[in-house]
Amino acid sequence: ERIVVSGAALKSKLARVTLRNVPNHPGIAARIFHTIARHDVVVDDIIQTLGDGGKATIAFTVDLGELSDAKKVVDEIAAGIKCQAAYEEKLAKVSVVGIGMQMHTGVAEKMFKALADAKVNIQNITTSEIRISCLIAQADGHTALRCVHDAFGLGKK
Amino acid sequence: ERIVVSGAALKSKLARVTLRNVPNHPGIAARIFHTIARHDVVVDDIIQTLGDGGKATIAFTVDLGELSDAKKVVDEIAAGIKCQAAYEEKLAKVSVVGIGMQMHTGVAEKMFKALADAKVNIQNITTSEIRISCLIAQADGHTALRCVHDAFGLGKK
Ligand SMILES: C[C@@H](O)[C@H](N)C(=O)O
Ligand SMILES: C[C@@H](O)[C@H](N)C(=O)O
Repeated sequence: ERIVVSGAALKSKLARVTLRNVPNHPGIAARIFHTIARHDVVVDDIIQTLGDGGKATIAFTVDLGELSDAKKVVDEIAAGIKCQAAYEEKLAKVSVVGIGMQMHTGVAEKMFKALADAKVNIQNITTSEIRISCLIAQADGHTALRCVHDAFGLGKK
Repeated sequence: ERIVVSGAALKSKLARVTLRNVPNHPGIAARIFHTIARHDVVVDDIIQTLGDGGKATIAFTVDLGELSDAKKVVDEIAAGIKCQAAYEEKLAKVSVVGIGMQMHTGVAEKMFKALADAKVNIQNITTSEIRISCLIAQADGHTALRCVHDAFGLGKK
């Protein structure tokens, strides 16, 4: 039950690809990411939610430098599976890293509150047991890292 | 650049809460998860994507046993922030764990392909550098774990 937030990190110069109205049946995610991998585009995080219309939204991040390659591949994929593709640049990912974080919803709310108090808008969220990552505007990156450091008493570096 | 998939895991008896058309401005995520934490509901993973209408979709998982408590809290939150809430039971999370997985989109596509070949539908995806998790129907849990074990040569246990 003990949770320790051991650090915070910022990854800048990210771009996001969002596929919307993705058909929600087996094989689609495999096809999308197989094609992307075949074109040597390196994917950072992948997030998928389901819409109420039975379709899926799949978002993933890439380094900004890979976006133009990713666009070529993804536009073709989107046409093939008949879904929409949208692209966003100038993003950053701020993360809180710890141990046993899922035992405590308190860590997520504390991180979200720190960002909210700094008026940093959270665009995407992805979590694991040891990490909570929020995708935000790149311009908010350093503010976000500082606020999260302060909120968790992580000290200056 | 070396990636090692070191294991696979299955977590069953999960339920999912999906909030749709969530207002996308600072403070909303903090409010949602603060309220949830205050009611002692333990949240497993959190996923957020953005819709094309400028609203957000936030999905999170809880142990099945917490769903009825979560529903009371979330219905009230949804009414307060004017968004929709949907609930899903009988879910499971299959994960692949490794080191340096983000260096290789190949791990994600291999996992998704293993699930696709077994006709297991992927409902949600969340990743970190060391973990890829897919939320699936609980009935598919054991099949999914076996297929992922086989795909990555993880051996019997
Ligand atoms: C949307 C996509 O993830 C689909 N459900 C699949 O299993 O491949
Ligand atoms: C939707 C929610 O994440 C909102 N963008 C916030 O920052 O709180």
